[in-house]
Amino acid sequence: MIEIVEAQRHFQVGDQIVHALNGLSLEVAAGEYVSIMGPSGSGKSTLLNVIGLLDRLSAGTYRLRGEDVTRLPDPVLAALRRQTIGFVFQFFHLIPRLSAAENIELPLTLAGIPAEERSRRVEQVLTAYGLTDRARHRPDQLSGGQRQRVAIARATVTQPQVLLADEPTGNLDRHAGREVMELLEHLHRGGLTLLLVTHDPELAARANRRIYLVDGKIERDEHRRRV
Amino acid sequence: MIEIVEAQRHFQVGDQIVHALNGLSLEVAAGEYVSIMGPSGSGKSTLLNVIGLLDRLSAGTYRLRGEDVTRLPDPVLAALRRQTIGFVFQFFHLIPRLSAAENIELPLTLAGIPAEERSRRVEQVLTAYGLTDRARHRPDQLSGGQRQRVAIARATVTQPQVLLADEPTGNLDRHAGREVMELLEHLHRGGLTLLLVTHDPELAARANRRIYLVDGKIERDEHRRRV
Ligand SMILES: Nc1ncnc2c1ncn2[C@@H]1O[C@H](COP(=O)(O)OP(=O)(O)OP(=O)(O)O)[C@@H](O)[C@H]1O
Ligand SMILES: Nc1ncnc2c1ncn2[C@@H]1O[C@H](COP(=O)(O)OP(=O)(O)OP(=O)(O)O)[C@@H](O)[C@H]1O
Ligand SMILES: [Mg+2]
Ligand SMILES: [Mg+2]
Repeated sequence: MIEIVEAQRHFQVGDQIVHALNGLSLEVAAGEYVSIMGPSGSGKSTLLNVIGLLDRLSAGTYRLRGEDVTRLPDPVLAALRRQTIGFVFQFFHLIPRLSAAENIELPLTLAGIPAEERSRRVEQVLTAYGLTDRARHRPDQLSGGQRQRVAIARATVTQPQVLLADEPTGNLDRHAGREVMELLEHLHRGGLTLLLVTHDPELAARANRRIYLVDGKIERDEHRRRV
Repeated sequence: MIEIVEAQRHFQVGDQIVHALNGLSLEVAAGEYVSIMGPSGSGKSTLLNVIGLLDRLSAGTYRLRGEDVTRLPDPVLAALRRQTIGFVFQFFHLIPRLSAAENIELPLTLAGIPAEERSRRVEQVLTAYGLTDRARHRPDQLSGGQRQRVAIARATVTQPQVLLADEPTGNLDRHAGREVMELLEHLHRGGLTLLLVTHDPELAARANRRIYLVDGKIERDEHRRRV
């Protein structure tokens, strides 16, 4: 599903070069459930952005479902991303002028889903994430955890093949965080490939496979043993 | 230091009224170390914003150091806030066009601190929070946890009397989170009044006093017993 070989991604700030990804190789099969941990600044968001076709590598290769996407033109990447990937951003990136429900509906509209089906799906995720009585609120009228849940609802409503979640419970209390994880794991059991960046070791432990990043490389890659 | 009596804060969205604070009373003495937990949407950020003079009550009273501040005019509140309070926002509110160092320096400039002293203090917090080689980066060139640390550095660099921190470790790995807590607790031992909103029960347990919010009210208020 996801195959990254010798990835490099550097950024330049003034005369300083930051090697955010520094020789990272990773294979993820369809349907896997992977958690990604590592120190602040170790490259987790950068890795997720590359996988999610939101950023390009400086060097190395990225194959998505067998197709080399490393140097595809932007419009092609955008179309591929919309069809395949759901992304929960570390800082949500909700559209300020749209309500929670409109934010969630937007990717469905862009995908050409008809109005009745859109409406059904939006209702369903609003209920699932406990947002029904916040549907009309704009992001600035929501609490931090409510915004986070809107971001997660938006990422899952298109029924993507791959879900990339960058710290999806960072602003949620223990109870809401667990509810979110159960919803995502339910989708995973239905076939979703799930990659989750988290700083919470208890959450990371729920995945079948745990990856640790340090300084833009994979330091450790643990698979849970089946008994 | 902080005295809130029968606080009400409601918001109106269309014809819906949200009671974010709903009869909340709280007293915090100078030098206390208090953690605040509660479900997503229970009113924690709203409470912190009211205490931090960033928001006003709809009803009830707020006394800060014995002075009734409930209905002070905006410019007076702003001056009082700058002199007394450091605020770490749940979503940082860094200034996009300024570098990390400039963001941290800004409150010192507004306070009329001379250039040499500003420069010394900025250097000191950059080092303390592990940001020295990110000083020139703008917020969009920083990782989530690096931005969070810039927000904390900015809130502490003015040496405030009260620090209000809204989930200050939500984007930090365990190690960086612990380092931040040690720095804040060091300031507390020096006399700082410290109020910390967190979803992490282990962090909340470090405080001398633990408050639990539910539906805009204080449900529980536990003081650690001295042995
Ligand atoms: N646009 C950019 N320009 C310059 N440097 C960048 C840029 N984006 C990220 N970086 C740097 O690249 C490194 C990796 O960033 P990244 O956001 O991937 O870290 P992270 O592992 O997600 O950290 P966190 O846990 O704090 O969110 C960081 O040191 C960061 O300063
Ligand atoms: N500007 C606003 N307009 C309307 N409703 C608001 C506004 N700000 C907050 N609210 C509502 O008030 C309630 C309390 O919000 P608050 O941000 O204080 O919650 P919180 O406890 O900080 O939650 P979280 O843990 O998710 O950050 C929420 O239900 C939220 O939807
Ligand atoms: Mg990140
Ligand atoms: Mg909040």
